[in-house]
Amino acid sequence: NRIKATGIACTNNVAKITVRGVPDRPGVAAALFEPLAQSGISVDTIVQNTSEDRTTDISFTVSGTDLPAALSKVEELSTEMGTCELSSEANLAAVSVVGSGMQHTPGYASRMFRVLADGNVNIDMITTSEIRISCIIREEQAQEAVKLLHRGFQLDEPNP
Amino acid sequence: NRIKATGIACTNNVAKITVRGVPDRPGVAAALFEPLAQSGISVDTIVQNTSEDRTTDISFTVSGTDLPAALSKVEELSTEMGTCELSSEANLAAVSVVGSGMQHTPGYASRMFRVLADGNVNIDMITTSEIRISCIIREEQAQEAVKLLHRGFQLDEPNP
Ligand SMILES: C[C@@H](O)[C@H](N)C(=O)O
Ligand SMILES: C[C@@H](O)[C@H](N)C(=O)O
Repeated sequence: NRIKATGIACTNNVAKITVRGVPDRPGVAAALFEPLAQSGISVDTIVQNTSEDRTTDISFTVSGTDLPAALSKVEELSTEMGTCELSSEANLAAVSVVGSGMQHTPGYASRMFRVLADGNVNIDMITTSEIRISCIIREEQAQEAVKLLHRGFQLDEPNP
Repeated sequence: NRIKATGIACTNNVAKITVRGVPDRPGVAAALFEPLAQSGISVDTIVQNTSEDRTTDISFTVSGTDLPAALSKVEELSTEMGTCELSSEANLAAVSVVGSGMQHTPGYASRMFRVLADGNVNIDMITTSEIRISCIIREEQAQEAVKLLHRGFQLDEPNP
């Protein structure tokens, strides 16, 4: 059993904003994120899946504290973004399995998903990189998720 | 002008598979990725945005060479995955701006998106982490995108 990761990370007080139905053409992502950057809002994670019918959704996370400012910034933009809907949700958490070389070793991501599934933790968004598999989940389930992931990946839990 | 990144990475011969309309409940992501892992297919990036009407889409990338095997594996699963559609696309590339501490420094992502937009490079999918902003684009635009990104982030291009 060679599946191995080096740690579990968790960020609480996460909020997400989803801009739905943006036109899938060059310039749209820039038009959304330039004003946010200019107003100094720290965007954690950006997720965009592939388009259908020439539109797609772009989500991003910010700290819960920054949600009102980020929302009001994005609301100003919705004319440039075409006919899109805005939705948001707070009280989320980002849990990640951190390791190295995971991208080319089948099994890390599926193990994370299985551990969360068995704990009845729903996965709201997924992003991955070579060294990190990140899932957005409900904040109220984060503590339990972290415990289950430590166990599932055979990692010692840090001392409380 | 403090925007700074340490490198541009690019992977060619990328293919994506999108499973659309999967039920958004625990166990679905595990059900999709466990069989892929068991058949030894190396999944690069996984992208899932937030659901609408209790369903969402899950995309993942594999090398172009692994696309047929991955597709046939996912087709077998579509009964477990509920009523969902499968789509795929080859001849893609993953371009990334690599750095450190980018997640909390506004401006890196928006600069990457602006550089691509100005080069008329459409962004198909986006995932980010603390150290990497990754965009899936058409492979035929990758070489140009890498050049533009080196310029946009004031990085020396490696010798040809
Ligand atoms: C949707 C958005 O990413 C668009 N495709 C762009 O390139 O900006
Ligand atoms: C869609 C999929 O991610 C589902 N929410 C799960 O937890 O498995």
